[in-house]
Amino acid sequence: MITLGFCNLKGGVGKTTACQNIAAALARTGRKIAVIDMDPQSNLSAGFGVIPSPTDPQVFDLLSGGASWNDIVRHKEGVDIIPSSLNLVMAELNETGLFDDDTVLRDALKSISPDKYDYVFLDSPPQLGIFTRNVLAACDKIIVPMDGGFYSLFGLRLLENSLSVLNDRLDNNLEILGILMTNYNPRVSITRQIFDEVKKSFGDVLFESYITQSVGLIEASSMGLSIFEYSPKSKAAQCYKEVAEELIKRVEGE
Amino acid sequence: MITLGFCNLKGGVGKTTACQNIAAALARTGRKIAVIDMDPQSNLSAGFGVIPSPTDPQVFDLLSGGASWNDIVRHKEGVDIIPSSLNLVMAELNETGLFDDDTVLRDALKSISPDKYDYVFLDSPPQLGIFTRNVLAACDKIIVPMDGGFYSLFGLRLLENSLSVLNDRLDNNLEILGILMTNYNPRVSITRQIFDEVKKSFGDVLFESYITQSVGLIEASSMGLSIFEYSPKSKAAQCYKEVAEELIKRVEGE
Ligand SMILES: Nc1ncnc2c1ncn2[C@@H]1O[C@H](COP(=O)(O)OP(=O)(O)OP(=O)(O)O)[C@@H](O)[C@H]1O
Ligand SMILES: Nc1ncnc2c1ncn2[C@@H]1O[C@H](COP(=O)(O)OP(=O)(O)OP(=O)(O)O)[C@@H](O)[C@H]1O
Ligand SMILES: [Mg+2]
Ligand SMILES: [Mg+2]
Repeated sequence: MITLGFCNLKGGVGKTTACQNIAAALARTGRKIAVIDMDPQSNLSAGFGVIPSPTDPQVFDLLSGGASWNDIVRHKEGVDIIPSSLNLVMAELNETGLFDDDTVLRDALKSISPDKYDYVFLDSPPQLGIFTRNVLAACDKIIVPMDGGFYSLFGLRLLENSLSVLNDRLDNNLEILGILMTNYNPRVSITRQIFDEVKKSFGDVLFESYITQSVGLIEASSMGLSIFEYSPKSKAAQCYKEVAEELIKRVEGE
Repeated sequence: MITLGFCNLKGGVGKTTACQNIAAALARTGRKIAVIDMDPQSNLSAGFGVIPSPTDPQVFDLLSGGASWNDIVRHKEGVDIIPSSLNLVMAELNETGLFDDDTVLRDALKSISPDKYDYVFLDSPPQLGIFTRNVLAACDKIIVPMDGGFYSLFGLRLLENSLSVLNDRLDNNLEILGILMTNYNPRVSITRQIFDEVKKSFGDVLFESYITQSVGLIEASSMGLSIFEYSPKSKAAQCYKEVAEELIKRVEGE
């Protein structure tokens, strides 16, 4: 079982979209995959059509030990989902710090039997708050989604610097397994420059496949579906299928 | 002097881009405008070409009282800028909570003479962390940038719910002055649906003008310039000029 974090401190670069669609692609190969929504804004959960009611258990009950994995988990498109819930943002407002420990997720994951899943994906929020730090402490390697914007380059460099600080502190050697361009238009000069910049500094981990701009990805998420369920013949589905295959090679070998 | 927060809990919806370019537009009308970068990732500062060295004072020195407004402020395109700095993210990693009070920004702003500026803009990070809460406590009204994505609708609704909780707590009546579509393509059906959804619930505050997708906005920020400096004749510059005029009418009356 390998645990991969989907991390970029910059907002809106496609972390959630990549997490959902690579997970769905892996499920279609028969691999056992779970995703954990670590963003109190619960976009990943909504993207899979999972919207817990206020009384349903969700990810923070897992972290607090108030509910077990099996109480919480949902199933969609062959993917196991530990959802988050918008109610948590309200909770966040009403008590500063639902928990203030960076390793609650890591501890919660220890109780999962290692052959239960082949892959566990963690969707991280932007910024370097408690939820992101929990993801970084809990995963084996990270995937960094990037869009073609100038600011997302900052997010990547910041993440890289944060990793070395955290690795010292947690006596860890967390590294970047892959960088994925999630909304890339090679015909646009500035995004090509950003791509080249990433290739120069991180060429060995940049995924060959990239995702081009595709309205289908927005539409799919609004229907609570992955691109494979919504529009399996689309270019975006093909791109995400290729990214999943590249990921499998990196994790499992050729 | 009116203080406006640029807020949306969702990442990457154009908060920073809108804050920079509306500020630059206002400066070009001769109005006195300051922007404060409340995001430790300091995108707004970089967008204006301001990158403080590790020893330069920046926004957190203002908040801690370690430096005065005049020690910190920079000047670009007629806009006064209180910059942030990437070093703060590293600081954030090394001591949990640079400060843990939601009203430090509000207090710091009290020492500004009310006729020093006509407008003060606060650029907020995504999520509902300490920096965002400080922005919400410090501003008179908020502007909510939105992209055409399904998840940014969540961010808007979440913000709306958070506002009512915070208003009770801080005995405040913070409200939404405007919602701006920052990257809107009316020809794309899903984004038009999202636009209609916003219009239905928030029609009275939705700006008439919207910004269409424009590579120039990314290019300008990568050069440390507003769109007016980088490409004054572009459609994007025209759109932001119209938004600024609409804002002026709402704040100052017809
Ligand atoms: N290739 C693409 N083409 C078009 N839209 C896309 C593409 N990839 C992602 N999007 C859209 O871009 C927006 C941002 O993506 P997403 O929410 O996955 O980013 P994120 O990094 O998870 O954001 P946050 O930092 O807020 O968690 C969403 O509305 C999503 O549907
Ligand atoms: N109209 C537009 N056309 C094309 N790109 C745009 C447009 N508006 C903004 N962008 C780009 O979209 C990306 C996200 O915008 P921006 O960083 O301003 O959002 P944000 O809400 O401040 O993000 P964060 O939540 O991370 O602070 C940036 O790369 C920006 O240059
Ligand atoms: Mg996300
Ligand atoms: Mg921003």
